[in-house]
Amino acid sequence: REPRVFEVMRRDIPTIRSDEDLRNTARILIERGIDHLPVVDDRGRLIGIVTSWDLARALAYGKMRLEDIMTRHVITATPYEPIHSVVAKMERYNISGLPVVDEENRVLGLVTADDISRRYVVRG
Amino acid sequence: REPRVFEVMRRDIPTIRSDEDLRNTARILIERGIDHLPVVDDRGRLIGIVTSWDLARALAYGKMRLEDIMTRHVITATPYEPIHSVVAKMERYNISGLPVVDEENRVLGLVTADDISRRYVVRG
Ligand SMILES: C[S@@+](CC[C@H](N)C(=O)[O-])C[C@H]1O[C@@H](n2cnc3c(N)ncnc32)[C@H](O)[C@@H]1O
Ligand SMILES: C[S@@+](CC[C@H](N)C(=O)[O-])C[C@H]1O[C@@H](n2cnc3c(N)ncnc32)[C@H](O)[C@@H]1O
Repeated sequence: REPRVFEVMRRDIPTIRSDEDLRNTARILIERGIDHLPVVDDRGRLIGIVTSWDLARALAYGKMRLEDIMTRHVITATPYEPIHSVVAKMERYNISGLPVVDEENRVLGLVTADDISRRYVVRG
Repeated sequence: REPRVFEVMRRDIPTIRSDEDLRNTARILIERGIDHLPVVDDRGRLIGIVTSWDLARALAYGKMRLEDIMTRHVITATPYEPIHSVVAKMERYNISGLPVVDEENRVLGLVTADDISRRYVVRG
């Protein structure tokens, strides 16, 4: 039986608003040791994503605002989605993590290539 | 039969020297769409690693030189190492990628959680 997203995902992930300061955004990623931050509106709905790669882009091209570097068209997953469908999306879009959302686009958690590789490979 | 590192790793990865400019380092990651860059000495031996996460750290804390943010104690893999051993290292150190090295610490490639998750999960 193939696991589904809800069996692999992480639930306690921080989210930010789109007017968050760039330096604070970087600090949240560093303090939590993570690479992905979903961006939500004032009702908690997903409106974008920013990763450590986007912050590297800010450094590379001198961008100063979160709105200049965040990705607005977010590839997401749903809790009952099979893992193979998530991996196909990661491969297709060259991404390492997908926010998990409910029917109203509220963020429930995050599923990453790290979580999937740890789940599939039985440690010797 | 469990795959080994050489069956999953990527071989064409860029490397940089430790005196590389921070902005150029970020540009290489962005232009190649990758997250990890091994740092090598003038004989091609591995002396460190820098990831998009480290560049986010430079942004968060105002660091300006590669030597201030690169990690010097690098967790590596070898070509015939079984994948479960690599995943155990990723979990233990909370890292997403390992340079693959030969007996003289020369960089042969890189193995990431992305590569492993794509290999293990048969796409539906
Ligand atoms: C092409 S990927 C390559 C680097 C890295 N593997 C990663 O996932 O960020 C980097 C870009 O993908 C975007 N990205 C990451 N996860 C995403 C997702 N779930 N949906 C849409 N874009 C995403 C980031 O905002 C960034 O601009
Ligand atoms: C704790 S991880 C968390 C973020 C992300 N998962 C990653 O792999 O970069 C970030 C830190 O791990 C370091 N790192 C990444 N890969 C490494 C490796 N193979 N060996 C040693 N340190 C590594 C980076 O230099 C960075 O300082």
